[in-house]
Amino acid sequence: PASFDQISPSEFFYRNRDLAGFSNPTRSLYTAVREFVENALDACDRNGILPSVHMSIKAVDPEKQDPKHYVLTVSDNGPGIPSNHVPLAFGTVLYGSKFVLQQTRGMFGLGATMAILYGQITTNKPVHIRSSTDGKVRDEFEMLLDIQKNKPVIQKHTTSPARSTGLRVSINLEGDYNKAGAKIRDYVYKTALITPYASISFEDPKGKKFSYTRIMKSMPAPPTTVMPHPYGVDVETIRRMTVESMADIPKMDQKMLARLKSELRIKEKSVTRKSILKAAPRRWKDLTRNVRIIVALVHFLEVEPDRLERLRIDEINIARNELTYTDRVSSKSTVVPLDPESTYHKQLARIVQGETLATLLTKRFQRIGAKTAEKFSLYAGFKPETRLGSMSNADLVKLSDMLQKFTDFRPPDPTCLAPLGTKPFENGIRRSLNPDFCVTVQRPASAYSGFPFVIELGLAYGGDVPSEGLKVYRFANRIPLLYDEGSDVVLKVIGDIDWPRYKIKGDPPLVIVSHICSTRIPYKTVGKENVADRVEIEREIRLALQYLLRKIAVYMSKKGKAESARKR
Amino acid sequence: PASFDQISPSEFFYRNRDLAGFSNPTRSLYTAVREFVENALDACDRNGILPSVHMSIKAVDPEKQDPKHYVLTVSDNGPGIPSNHVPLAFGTVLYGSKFVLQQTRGMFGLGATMAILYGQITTNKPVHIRSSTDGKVRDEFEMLLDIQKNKPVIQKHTTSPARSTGLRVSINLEGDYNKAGAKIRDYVYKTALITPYASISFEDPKGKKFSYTRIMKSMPAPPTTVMPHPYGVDVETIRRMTVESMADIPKMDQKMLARLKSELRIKEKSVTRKSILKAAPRRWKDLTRNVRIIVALVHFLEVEPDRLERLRIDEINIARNELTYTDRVSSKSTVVPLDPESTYHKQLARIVQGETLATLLTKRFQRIGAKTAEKFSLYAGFKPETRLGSMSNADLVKLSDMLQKFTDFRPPDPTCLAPLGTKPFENGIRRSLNPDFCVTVQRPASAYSGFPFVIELGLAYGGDVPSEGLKVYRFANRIPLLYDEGSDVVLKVIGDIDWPRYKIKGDPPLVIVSHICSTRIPYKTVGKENVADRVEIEREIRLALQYLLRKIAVYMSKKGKAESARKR
Ligand SMILES: Nc1ncnc2c1ncn2[C@@H]1O[C@H](COP(=O)(O)OP(=O)(O)OP(=O)(O)O)[C@@H](O)[C@H]1O
Ligand SMILES: Nc1ncnc2c1ncn2[C@@H]1O[C@H](COP(=O)(O)OP(=O)(O)OP(=O)(O)O)[C@@H](O)[C@H]1O
Ligand SMILES: [Mg+2]
Ligand SMILES: [Mg+2]
Repeated sequence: PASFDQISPSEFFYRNRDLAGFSNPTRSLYTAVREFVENALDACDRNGILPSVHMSIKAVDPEKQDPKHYVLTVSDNGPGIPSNHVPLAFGTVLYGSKFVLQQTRGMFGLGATMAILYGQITTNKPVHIRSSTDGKVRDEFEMLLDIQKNKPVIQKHTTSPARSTGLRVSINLEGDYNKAGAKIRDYVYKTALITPYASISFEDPKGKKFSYTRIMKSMPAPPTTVMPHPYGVDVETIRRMTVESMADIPKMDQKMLARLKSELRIKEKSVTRKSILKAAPRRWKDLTRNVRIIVALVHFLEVEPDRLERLRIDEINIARNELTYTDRVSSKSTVVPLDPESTYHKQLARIVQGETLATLLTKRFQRIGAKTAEKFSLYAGFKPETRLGSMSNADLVKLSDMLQKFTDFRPPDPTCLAPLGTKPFENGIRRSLNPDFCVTVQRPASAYSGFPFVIELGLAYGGDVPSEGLKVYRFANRIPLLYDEGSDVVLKVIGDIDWPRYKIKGDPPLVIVSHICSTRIPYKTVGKENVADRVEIEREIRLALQYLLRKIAVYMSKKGKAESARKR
Repeated sequence: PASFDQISPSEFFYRNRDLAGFSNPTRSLYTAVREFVENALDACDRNGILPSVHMSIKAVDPEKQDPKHYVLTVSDNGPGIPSNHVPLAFGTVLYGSKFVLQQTRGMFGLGATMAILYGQITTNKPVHIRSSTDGKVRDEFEMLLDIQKNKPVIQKHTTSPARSTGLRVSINLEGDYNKAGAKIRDYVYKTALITPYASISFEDPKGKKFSYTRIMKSMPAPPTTVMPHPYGVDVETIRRMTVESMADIPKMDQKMLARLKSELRIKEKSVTRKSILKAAPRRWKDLTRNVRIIVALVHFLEVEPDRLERLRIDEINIARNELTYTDRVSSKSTVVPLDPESTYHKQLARIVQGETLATLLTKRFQRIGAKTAEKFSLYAGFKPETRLGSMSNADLVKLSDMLQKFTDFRPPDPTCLAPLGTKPFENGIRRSLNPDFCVTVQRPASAYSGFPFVIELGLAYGGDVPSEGLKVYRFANRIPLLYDEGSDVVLKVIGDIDWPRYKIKGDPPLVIVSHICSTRIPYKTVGKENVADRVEIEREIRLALQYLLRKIAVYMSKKGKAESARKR
């Protein structure tokens, strides 16, 4: 009979590390570089710090042939990581701070840990991490990974004085700089292009330094975190929102008693059931939600408020009008009837049945106002005041479907996106390529499946651009994508171009630079190398490209006229 | 400051379900079909059962427009799943029986769970599973997934009589049969082509039946599980083998006492320290390893064997020649010296220091005999009798590197592979395509990174093959690959062909069928749609293709001569 096993996510990605970009020493060295550099830039971006990132690759034994062991070190001037989070951030797969709806480079919670994992399985050496969050004290960790258990194994943890905030991570890994070098230098060069406000330097195994100083002294506005958009929703999301919207039974502790006293204006020293139920009706309008719930519980359970502390409410069944509670001290369970006519019945209903549909729409989604919430409820066939907790499964599914179909929702909020902006984008391209002709465009924001995105596209021609035919520089959320262009949406769109129509033939000195920004890039692989051809994204890239090509057609025809004039 | 989170693997694949092939209702319906069908075929293959797989897709409300809710049901005559494993097999991601080194369709432990997850988040309905492992009793489960916790939530579990073994799984999911139908029918057709010993039937939403009866009445030999090959090894693997090779302290229980008595030929009723140490020397050669360890412990600890039952050995420190043990009853810890001159010292050394390098090589790897083990040890600079537990970190890394570099290991054992075989492969192609000309080839087995693989390639021309130009049917481990052919290794090789050289021009009625079999297919994505261009795999496909093309060149030139003869 078959023998079953469960493996941890780190074990899964250890066995299938090709999926994450760690297929061989050449590719792995590249992927490790990018994972650490992208983390550094994300951290600086998030905290509005102009990034200074330094990266070095040194051979452990320069005499040997590739592939061989290298030490890869990346350090930044970012906010660092608090010492209690360092081991998990780097020692656990699927642990991170980027699981929120925001435009960031990272999104999976595994990049750095995978690089460390690869280093460990090829060299058996621990990772060295230095982190300072206050610029005064620096924590230094030496750790290994327990790959089977997905947790860090701290070998050393010391502290020492620091002079600035930031993080420095250093791993030993088997790499092939001979083969990966060109791609790594290209990655650094392109990162500088798309991040003109960052200073990046790289020291290669021979000690040669490549340095890109920032050409922008101000940070672009950092991306914001957004609420989900209705078009991105499924039944699981609705179900979770419903669960979250149900109030917990308030904890009946000293703090709560004090609040009862003050809100109900109870003068007596001790708070009794009698005094609560006497004061509640006239103070009702000003009571907070939790106090109202306590009043209702005291009323129905017929207990003194201090006894509530030892009770645990097990179930409030609105359908059967029953409440079940257990005395933690005596372990005895009691069922009390709930009179649906009682003034306090509504409080308990609120606990179980969660917020109304109208509240859900306006509070848990982006850009839905009260009017739209009402209009949608009508369209979907629900009353706006329907309690989520009282909706059946079929209702939740219908709600989820209707959210996708209703066409009057405002489009996703694009202010959460952080494109470079046409001027910085153009400056970055000009610095890197020094072309004769350069034009950039930023499309209006759009959305796919409820995720906002914006396309920036640039075109560079002539000047120092080599005449080797069209090259495509792809970027997503300020990350250069250097592999697998064959299955990327940008190449798909470019493949459809009719070049002669734009007066471009032969092997022109031409570079197209694409930058997709989104709260969620639809990567095809965990290794983040190519972007899926979502219909909306394809369309926006096409429109941007057509605009740029019309611009270069004008330039080429003027250029052509000027040349024929010169010849005459 | 950043707010950190850990997510479960099911949460990860819920958020990133595009990676697993669940990007939209069209693709998801297709992926759900294939995940269940591939599971059914794997289960039958493994148990030598001629597979009969039935699949149906029914619209919940046929009047509605696509995309809409469907019920997908797949049932098989396989071995079923034991009822204690059903909830985890289908309700937990990264849980399965295919984490071993064997040629199977499945490999990730998540396919079925992802299909169920997708069904749940689009319809909120539980999955229905029926399983019988004995053909007499059938377990029926209704379950939902707790996606955040990665565990099943059983809503119902009943048993009823069964008439045969097998599994039946049924989910509700949002799909688009209008768009996915052609791909799904193609998938079934191609599965029949590559699995000629399986009977497969499919009933579509309109009630139309597609049925493929097996054309082979005998099973191909089932694939075997193999030990790893040295070329596939890294330091983590070596480290784990080292840990496994260290003996546990044998459990000192009644069973052990009985074994002591019988192996040491102790005649007395009770087994005493005195009688053990008296009998041990003359029976030494025939004692099993665990008995020898007990003898050594009894000697050093100077305790009666029945007292060993209450002792817990905490540490055996060979370097300091000390053993620490705790009496579980009195909780008292004692340190005893270990005389390194003692005859029994070696037994305790074996516990801590693991097996020898020679034993590791011959016992834990495939195809390494004693001679090769010795030759390798010499090459690597280790004594064959070196204890693994005594090797330093640097030694383990060196061992791992040397295992990759040593060229005298026998190539990976290909008997663990289960290609179709040229005759069944050709019959499958002929039945499906009915060509005028058909030729197949099976390359000798090869290996990449220590994983054995074998290429089967076939070519079909003319007859009922449509004249629409070259089509490529890709298969891996008997799975049809229908998406993303642009980044697949097979298309890369085909892209290099110089067609006129083989007398083929225009849009020929030509199909190339490729089948890669391996203990580990290097898929580029979790959705198993394309295969990475590993150098060794690319080479074997190229050689196979060149062989077939030479064959068709001969056919085309004969055909050309016959046609010119007819014209004259
Ligand atoms: N240089 C850094 N400075 C500050 N925080 C960092 C740095 N590097 C990593 N982190 C923190 O460690 C977490 C884990 O990093 P990791 O690269 O493994 O995952 P991620 O960046 O969240 O996602 P991805 O797998 O897509 O890269 C990050 O979410 C971030 O909070
Ligand atoms: N029809 C079936 N008959 C018998 N066992 C099955 C069947 N379907 C699934 N299983 C068992 O359930 C396990 C989990 O299946 P699942 O598809 O999630 O993962 P997998 O097949 O191991 O890997 P993959 O994700 O690559 O498909 C399998 O490993 C297998 O043991
Ligand atoms: Mg990261
Ligand atoms: Mg499977």
